[in-house]
Amino acid sequence: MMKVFAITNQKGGVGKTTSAVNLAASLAVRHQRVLLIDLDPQGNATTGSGIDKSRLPRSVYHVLIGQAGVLDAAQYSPGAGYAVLPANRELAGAEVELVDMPNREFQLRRALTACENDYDLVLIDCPPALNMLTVNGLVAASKVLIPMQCEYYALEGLSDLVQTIKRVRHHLNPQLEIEGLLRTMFDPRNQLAQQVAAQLQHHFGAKLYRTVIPRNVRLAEAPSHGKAAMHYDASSRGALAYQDLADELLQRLASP
Amino acid sequence: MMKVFAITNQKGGVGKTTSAVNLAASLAVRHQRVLLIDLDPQGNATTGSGIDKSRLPRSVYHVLIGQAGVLDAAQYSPGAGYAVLPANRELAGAEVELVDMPNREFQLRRALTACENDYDLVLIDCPPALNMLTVNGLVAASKVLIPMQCEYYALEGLSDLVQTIKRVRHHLNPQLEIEGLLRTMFDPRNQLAQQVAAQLQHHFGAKLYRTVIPRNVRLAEAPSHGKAAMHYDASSRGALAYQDLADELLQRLASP
Ligand SMILES: Nc1ncnc2c1ncn2[C@@H]1O[C@H](COP(=O)(O)OP(=O)(O)OP(=O)(O)O)[C@@H](O)[C@H]1O
Ligand SMILES: Nc1ncnc2c1ncn2[C@@H]1O[C@H](COP(=O)(O)OP(=O)(O)OP(=O)(O)O)[C@@H](O)[C@H]1O
Ligand SMILES: [Mg+2]
Ligand SMILES: [Mg+2]
Repeated sequence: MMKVFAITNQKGGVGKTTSAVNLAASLAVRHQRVLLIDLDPQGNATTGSGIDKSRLPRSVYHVLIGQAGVLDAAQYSPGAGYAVLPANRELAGAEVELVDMPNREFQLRRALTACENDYDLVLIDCPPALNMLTVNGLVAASKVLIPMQCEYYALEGLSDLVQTIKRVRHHLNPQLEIEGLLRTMFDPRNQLAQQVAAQLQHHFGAKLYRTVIPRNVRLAEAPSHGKAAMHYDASSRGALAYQDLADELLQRLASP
Repeated sequence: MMKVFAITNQKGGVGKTTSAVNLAASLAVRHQRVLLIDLDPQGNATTGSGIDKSRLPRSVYHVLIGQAGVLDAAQYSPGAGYAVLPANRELAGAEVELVDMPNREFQLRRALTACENDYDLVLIDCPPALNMLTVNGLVAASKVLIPMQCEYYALEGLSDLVQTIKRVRHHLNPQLEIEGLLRTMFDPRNQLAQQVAAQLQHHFGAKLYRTVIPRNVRLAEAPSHGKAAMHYDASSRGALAYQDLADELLQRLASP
């Protein structure tokens, strides 16, 4: 049974793309058939996976407007063993085009029904907004993974995000649930980070992943090589943390 | 002559809001009459300036849809001496409502003509997207300040941003120009940051502000107190850097 995760947080720069790419790579080496969907017109997950976004014959844009299937548009991330449904700036056009479509929120979900038997796990990297692209991601998914930088503005935005997830569950996708919150760029010496982490623990309890992603420069360097950190510097703290996360995620799926 | 700056970069988390709030406070103590416009439904510049976004009688949303003037909706940031045109989640609705309006890109610009004599400087904090809200900011402005985290994904997005600015200048606002690029969260020990900074120097030359904002935890702590860093910890490296930036900005305006 294919599991679909939306990786989302409208707060910018909290590690959505970094989590999506590194988790995809870590799950692939654990013999999962993984599809990473880039739902951000920035196309960071696409280039972070080593795919040239300026030369895409087909992209997620064509899938959303019904001109291509997922399997025609997906490409393999070289050397990483997972598939990517790529994106580029063209995707920004879909936001406006979707507004007038019937069932506009279901476009991605419907496209994914055709590949139920092709992947074990689908990860959707969402843009930093609560817009029609993110809603498509939340309707296509059954689980939400929320990357959280432990700082004030990110904490402030969490209630808007939780509200949006509740609304999508109520009106569009009853099976949607928050699978977990992931602490990213975490610096344990930083008092603010500890205070915010304590609040997350208090409000979300067991939904907080045990795995914490530390601030680690290797995670910021790897994208310029078009690779996940495990293929750039496998023994780095950043790469190892995402390997731990993959294990934790698979354990949760195995024993819900 | 009122000068309007758009503070924008569609890459998330690069320091747009932090720059807008701290620059506004630093310019205010230099006897400038400053208006900070929060154009992001996240409302971070609003709360970062000590204003409760859940109790806004009027906001930038009402201004954009023509139901209120700037002067009725603006409030003063307590103790900081600058005015804020506040935002909250309601603003997300304007994006859709603007799509069908005639002159939709000019809504903010037209609203600002009524207060030409009330402010010396207007700073517009844009959301992490190249959407109708950001376009309104770029049409209302004559200058663009681009906060830049010196990392790969932020560098990758710069060409899309420059293209968008060129298109707005060509079709909607001939006076729009890039005033400068601001290096934010800069850690000089980080080789990646140095490499990216060298590329910025090469491509943008004198448009790169001399002032560099260091990574400084006080800048991340201040928003939880609803204050700019200069009112939270005036001697911190972050607060001092934004004071330097205010000087540099005023020098550039004085001798173009
Ligand atoms: N744990 C980490 N340690 C150090 N750097 C990191 C870490 N995670 C992410 N980064 C870097 O921080 C920046 C922001 O991360 P990323 O782009 O993944 O966030 P995002 O939430 O996807 O941003 P956006 O909102 O623009 O989509 C990137 O330059 C990335 O390389
Ligand atoms: N120079 C700095 N040193 C340390 N932390 C910083 C610095 N500048 C910003 N921050 C922190 O980094 C995070 C991102 O900054 P900020 O929210 O200002 O970026 P943004 O570009 O406005 O994000 P968004 O794309 O979501 O609007 C915030 O938690 C902020 O407090
Ligand atoms: Mg991203
Ligand atoms: Mg912001």
